[in-house]
Amino acid sequence: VIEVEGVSREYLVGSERVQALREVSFQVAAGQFVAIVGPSGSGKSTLLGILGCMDRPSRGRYRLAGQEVCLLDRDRLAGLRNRQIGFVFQSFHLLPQHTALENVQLPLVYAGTPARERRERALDLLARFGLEQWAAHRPSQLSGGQRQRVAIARALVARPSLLLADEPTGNLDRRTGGELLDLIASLNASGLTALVVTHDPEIAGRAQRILSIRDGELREGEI
Amino acid sequence: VIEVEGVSREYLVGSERVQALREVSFQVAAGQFVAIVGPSGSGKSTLLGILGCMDRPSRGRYRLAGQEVCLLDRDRLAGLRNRQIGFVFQSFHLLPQHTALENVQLPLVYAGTPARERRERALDLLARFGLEQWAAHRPSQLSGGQRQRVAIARALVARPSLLLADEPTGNLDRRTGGELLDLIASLNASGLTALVVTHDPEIAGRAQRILSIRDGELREGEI
Ligand SMILES: Nc1ncnc2c1ncn2[C@@H]1O[C@H](COP(=O)(O)OP(=O)(O)OP(=O)(O)O)[C@@H](O)[C@H]1O
Ligand SMILES: Nc1ncnc2c1ncn2[C@@H]1O[C@H](COP(=O)(O)OP(=O)(O)OP(=O)(O)O)[C@@H](O)[C@H]1O
Ligand SMILES: [Mg+2]
Ligand SMILES: [Mg+2]
Repeated sequence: VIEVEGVSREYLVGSERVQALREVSFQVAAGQFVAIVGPSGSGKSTLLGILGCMDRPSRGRYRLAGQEVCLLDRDRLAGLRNRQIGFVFQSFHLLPQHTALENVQLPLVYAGTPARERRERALDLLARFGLEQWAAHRPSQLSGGQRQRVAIARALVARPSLLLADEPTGNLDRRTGGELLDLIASLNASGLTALVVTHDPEIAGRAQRILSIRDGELREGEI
Repeated sequence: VIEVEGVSREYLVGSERVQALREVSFQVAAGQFVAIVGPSGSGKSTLLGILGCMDRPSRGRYRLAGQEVCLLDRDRLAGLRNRQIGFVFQSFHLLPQHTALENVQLPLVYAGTPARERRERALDLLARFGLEQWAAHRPSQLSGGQRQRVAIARALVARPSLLLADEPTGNLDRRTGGELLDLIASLNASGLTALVVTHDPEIAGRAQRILSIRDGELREGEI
């Protein structure tokens, strides 16, 4: 369902070029649970950003379900992003002036879900993450790990077919992280395709497949 | 060197009270390496914020080297914060319009260190973290783990006597995290007092002492 061909991404900083990704090629079948590992600065977030259409490669192609989705017109791309792809950012990117409950509902607002249903689904998901008592808190009134879980709940509320998660347990204790991993694994068992960038060996151990990135280059398996 | 007596911290959210810390009391001797562990939302960042004078308790007292330092006048408190206490935030709080090199120099700017010396010391520390080639990058041009290391370098550049670090390896791969741990351990061996909030069992394992927080309550040892 994911086809990446010869993707490179170069950044310009002043007069310097940074090669963040070099000729990355791989495929992911629908329903796979893939862990993406590699040293800090190796290009993992850059790759995930391209897969989520937040960013464009400097070269190469990316297809999702056979289509170069990032080249769709604005409206179709927005629909895709909100309904089919759930994205968890490494730094969460929650809306600071909105409560946890409002933040989690956001994809359903875009999907046109009726107010009562989207509120119920958001509350239900917050409860699954042990966050129901913090539903009325804004991000500045939450702990780091609580913000992280709100970001994950937001990514899952529209029941996407693809989850792209960037280091989703970085701020979680082992037990809370383990519960999250169980949830991802069970959603994967019911058909969710999941690509999880992680430094956590427990997540890497549970994935069906590991991709390693080092210095912008991707290899199959652990390096 | 650290004395915490009956510290409580209550937040108000609308009409609700959140007891983030409840009657926390403990002492830390100079030169100790302490890990602070506990579930997400248990009160660790709140405690660290009080120890760094970013925040005030609702009740209780905190003394550093026998003095209630957070009650000092503004100038003395600023001096203390920049020279004696190195603080690493869970969400880094780097200045977005400044380069990594400028961010790391900031405590030395406040300390009045001459420009050439502070630049050298900052570059030296960035190099120790493997970040010298990113010195001219601004935070938005850095990976999550690179930002985290810049935040740690900034906390250490003024050679403080106390390090307060909030989950400093959350965005780092095991090897980079291990190198950071080695650095903290070696600074500790030369006299640095270090309190590190962490979810990382490797850091907890290397610390001389572990404090656990659960639901705002502190206990000695692992729970
Ligand atoms: N906007 C940017 N401009 C310039 N360079 C960038 C930019 N964003 C990232 N980089 C550089 O590209 C490289 C890859 O960054 P990326 O964020 O993908 O790393 P990562 O593997 O996610 O690292 P981490 O594990 O620390 O999060 C890094 O060396 C980083 O400094
Ligand atoms: N400004 C605030 N207003 C209201 N409640 C807050 C505020 N800041 C934190 N809290 C609440 O206080 C509790 C403790 O927060 P704290 O950030 O200290 O947790 P933590 O142990 O650092 O968690 P984590 O491991 O997730 O970072 C949390 O339940 C949080 O929701
Ligand atoms: Mg990253
Ligand atoms: Mg915290």
